[in-house]
Order: sequence, then C-alpha cells, then structure tokens
Amino acid sequence: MIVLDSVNKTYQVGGTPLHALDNVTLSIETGEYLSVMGPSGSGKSTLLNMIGLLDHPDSGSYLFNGVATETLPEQELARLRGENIGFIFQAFHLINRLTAFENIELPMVLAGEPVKSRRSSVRQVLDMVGLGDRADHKPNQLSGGQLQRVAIARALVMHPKLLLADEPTGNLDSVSGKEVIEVLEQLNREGITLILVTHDRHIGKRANRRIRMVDGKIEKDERQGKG
Amino acid sequence: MIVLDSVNKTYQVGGTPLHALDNVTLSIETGEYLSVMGPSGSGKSTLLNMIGLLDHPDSGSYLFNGVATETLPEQELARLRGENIGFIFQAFHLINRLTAFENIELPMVLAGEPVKSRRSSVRQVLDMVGLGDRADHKPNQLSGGQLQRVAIARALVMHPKLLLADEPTGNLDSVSGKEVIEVLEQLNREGITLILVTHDRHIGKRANRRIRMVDGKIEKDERQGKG
Ligand SMILES: Nc1ncnc2c1ncn2[C@@H]1O[C@H](COP(=O)(O)OP(=O)(O)OP(=O)(O)O)[C@@H](O)[C@H]1O
Ligand SMILES: Nc1ncnc2c1ncn2[C@@H]1O[C@H](COP(=O)(O)OP(=O)(O)OP(=O)(O)O)[C@@H](O)[C@H]1O
Ligand SMILES: [Mg+2]
Ligand SMILES: [Mg+2]
Repeated sequence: MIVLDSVNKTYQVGGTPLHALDNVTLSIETGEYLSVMGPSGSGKSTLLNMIGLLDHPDSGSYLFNGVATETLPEQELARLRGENIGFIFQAFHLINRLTAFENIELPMVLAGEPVKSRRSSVRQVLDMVGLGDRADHKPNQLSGGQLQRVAIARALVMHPKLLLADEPTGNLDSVSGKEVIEVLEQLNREGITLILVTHDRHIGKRANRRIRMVDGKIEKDERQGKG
Repeated sequence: MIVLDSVNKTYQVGGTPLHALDNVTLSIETGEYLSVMGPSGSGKSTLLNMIGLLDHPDSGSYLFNGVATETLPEQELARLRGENIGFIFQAFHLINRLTAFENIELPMVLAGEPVKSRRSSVRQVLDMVGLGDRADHKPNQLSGGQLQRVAIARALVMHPKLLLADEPTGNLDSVSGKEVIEVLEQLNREGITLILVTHDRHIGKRANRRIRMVDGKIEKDERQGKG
C-alpha cells in the first residue's frame, strides 16, 4: 500500500540544513498495524504527513497503492486523501466556529454524503469516543481530551482504508486512552491499515510492527509474532 | 497561599447546566507539590485556570496570599498573575509570528526587564528544556513536543512563586518528559509551589499530595510521607 524509497525532507532555518527525514525507506502492506516511536523532534509527524499526502519529499519516491505520488497535482492528492485516508493530527486542527458534531460531519459534507447517513455516522462515532453529550459544544467549550476525541471521531467517520494517528492519547486519561486504542485496533482487525505515532511505550508495543525514529532516520523496524 | 472555599463554575450549553467545578474546597500551602488527576472532562483545567486567576468562580471564594480575588479588577488580577504565577497551558498558547526565543522572552518584555538579563534568562531556560538549537524557529517550524517545551520554558523564565502545569508532558517521549518533571521538582525543592495536572500515573504519584477530580468534584485528597 505504502512504499517510501530514500525519502528526504530538509528544512533550512538560518544557516544549517535540518534533515527532518533522512533517507527513509519503508514499505507498509495493506492491513498492517504499525507503531512509530522516538524522541521529540525525531521526524515522526513529518513521516506521517508524508504518508498522508499532506507533504511531499524533497527527494526519493512515495508509491501509494502503486501510484507515484511525487508528480501528482494537488487536486489529485486531495482526492486520494479524501477517499482513503483518515488523519488524527497531533494538534487536532478543529474548526473553532463549528460544533463537535459539525467538525466530525465535515469530511462527509465535503464528500457530498446525504444528510441522513451523515447524521447516523456522526452519532455513531461520537458514542464510540464517549462524547454523545458534547455534540453541540464548540472547541472552546471542550476540554483538551474532548478536543482530541473529536479529532479522532472526525478521522474515523468516513471509514478510511488508511488511518494515521499522531499521538491520539496524549491528552487522555488511561481509561479513555485505552478505549480509543481498542477502537482503533478493532478497525485494524476489520481491515484498516493503522499507523500510530505514540510516546506511550505501553501503547507502542501493542502493534505487530514497531518502528523507532531518531534524527530523521528509521533506526529500528521490528516485527513480532501475533498473540 | 491558595484557599478555595465552596467554589462553583457552571456552564450552560443548550438546556442543562454543566458543573465544571462543583463545590470545590481546597487549601494549598506555599511550597507544596501537588498533582491533580482524573478523567478527561473532570474539571482539572478549569480548576487550574481558577487558581491561576484566569477565570473566576460563579460562587464561593478564592483567597490568594490572603487577598480576596473575586472582587479584584482585571488590572489587579493581571498584576498578581504577572508577579507570581507561571502557567504551562494544555494547548500551549504560543504566538505564531514570534520565534521560540521571542515567545519565551515575552513575559520579561511585558515586565520591563532590560535586554541583557532577558537574553541570559531565555538562553538558560532554553537549555533546561533542550531547545538551545531551536531558538530561532517559529511555532510552525517546531514539533509538537518542542512546542510544549517552549510553553514550559516561557512559564519558568520569570522564576514564578507558583507554577501551574497543565499536562506538561503529554507530547513528550519518556526521556524528555522525565527531564521536564525533574526540572519542575528541582524548582519546587527551591521553594516554588507546584501544581501539576497530569494523565500519567507515574508522574502523578511522584507528588507529595495527590488530588483526584471526577465530575467537577474533588473526590480524593491524599498526602504521603516524603522519601
Ligand atoms: N466554555 C465552556 N462551556 C461549556 N462547557 C465547558 C466549557 N469549558 C469547559 N467545559 C466543560 O467543562 C468540563 C471540564 O473541562 P476541563 O477542561 O476542566 O476538563 P479537564 O479535566 O481538564 O479534561 P482533560 O483531561 O480532557 O483536559 C468538560 O466536560 C467540558 O466539556
Ligand atoms: N517547517 C519547519 N522548518 C524547520 N524545521 C522544522 C519544520 N517542521 C519541523 N521541523 C523540525 O523537524 C524536526 C522533526 O519534526 P517532527 O514534527 O516530525 O518531530 P516529531 O518526531 O513529531 O516530534 P514530537 O514527538 O515532538 O511531536 C523537528 O526537530 C523540528 O524542529
Ligand atoms: Mg510530532
Ligand atoms: Mg484539561
């Protein structure tokens, strides 16, 4: 599903070049469950944005479902994203003038889904993340962990084939965090490819395959038997 | 230092009233080290904002260093905050057009500190949080955990007497997170009153006194011996 080959992403701030991604080569099969861990600033979010077609390499290639993505126009990337990818952002990126319900509904509105099916899908994911009684709250009327759960629900509402989760439990107590991970793992068992960036080692080690990043490089890539 | 008596904070969203703080009574001595834990949405940030003079009770009283705060004008609250309180926000609240250096420097600029002492204080806290080589980056050029560390540095730069930390390690790997907690605990040993909201039980249990909130109430308030 995902084939990154010698991907580089370099920033210039002042004098020295900063290698946010340094020669990253990585293949991920459909249906895999992968965790990505590593120190703050090691390139995890940059990697996820690249995989999620929100950013493009400076060099190297990225094949998504066999399609070479580096040369695609933005319109085509947007279509691929909309049809395939759900993204839980580390900073949530919610819309402040919309309620929780409307934020979650937004991808379906943009995809032209009819009102009735939108309503039932949004209700369903709101319940999955325990926010049924917060549907009408706007972001400034929600706690940090509730905002995180709205971001999670929004990523799930269109049943994406690829789910990218950037630290989805950082603002959640251990009970809510566990519930969220169980929801994501259930979706993975149903066939969704799941890539989870986390700082929580208890969560990271639940994945079948674990990647460790340091200074923009993939330092470790281990699989473990299921069970 | 802090005396909350029967403090209530109630929101109305649509029909039903929401008791974000429900009859909270709490006394905190100067120099204490307290953790506040509890489920997402239980009122921890609301409590911290109240203590930090960023919000006021709907009923009940709050004495800060013996001063009745409910009737103070905003100008006076701002002065008390500026002179006494450092706040690490759950959502960071950094200024996007300023660099990390300038964000951290801001409280000192507002307090009229001369340039030379500002520069050395900012350099010092940047090193304490491991961001010496990111000083000139703006928020959109920083990772999630780097943003969190800028927010931490900004709260420390004026050596406040009271430090309020709302989930200061949620975006940090366990190594960076531990370093941050050790910095905060060192400041507490030097006399700073430290109130730490956290979802991480390993961190929460390091405090001498542990508060648990549920549904806007203080459900538990335990002290343990030192050592
Ligand atoms: N302006 C508001 N209007 C309505 N409800 C609000 C408002 N602000 C907060 N709330 C509600 O008050 C409750 C307490 O919020 P608070 O931010 O204190 O929770 P918290 O314990 O910090 O949660 P978390 O661990 O998720 O950060 C939440 O259930 C939230 O939905
Ligand atoms: N636009 C940019 N310009 C310059 N440097 C950047 C930019 N965006 C990111 N960086 C740098 O690239 C590095 C990788 O950032 P990234 O956000 O991928 O880290 P991360 O592993 O997700 O960290 P965290 O665990 O703190 O979220 C960081 O050191 C950051 O300072
Ligand atoms: Mg990140
Ligand atoms: Mg909070």
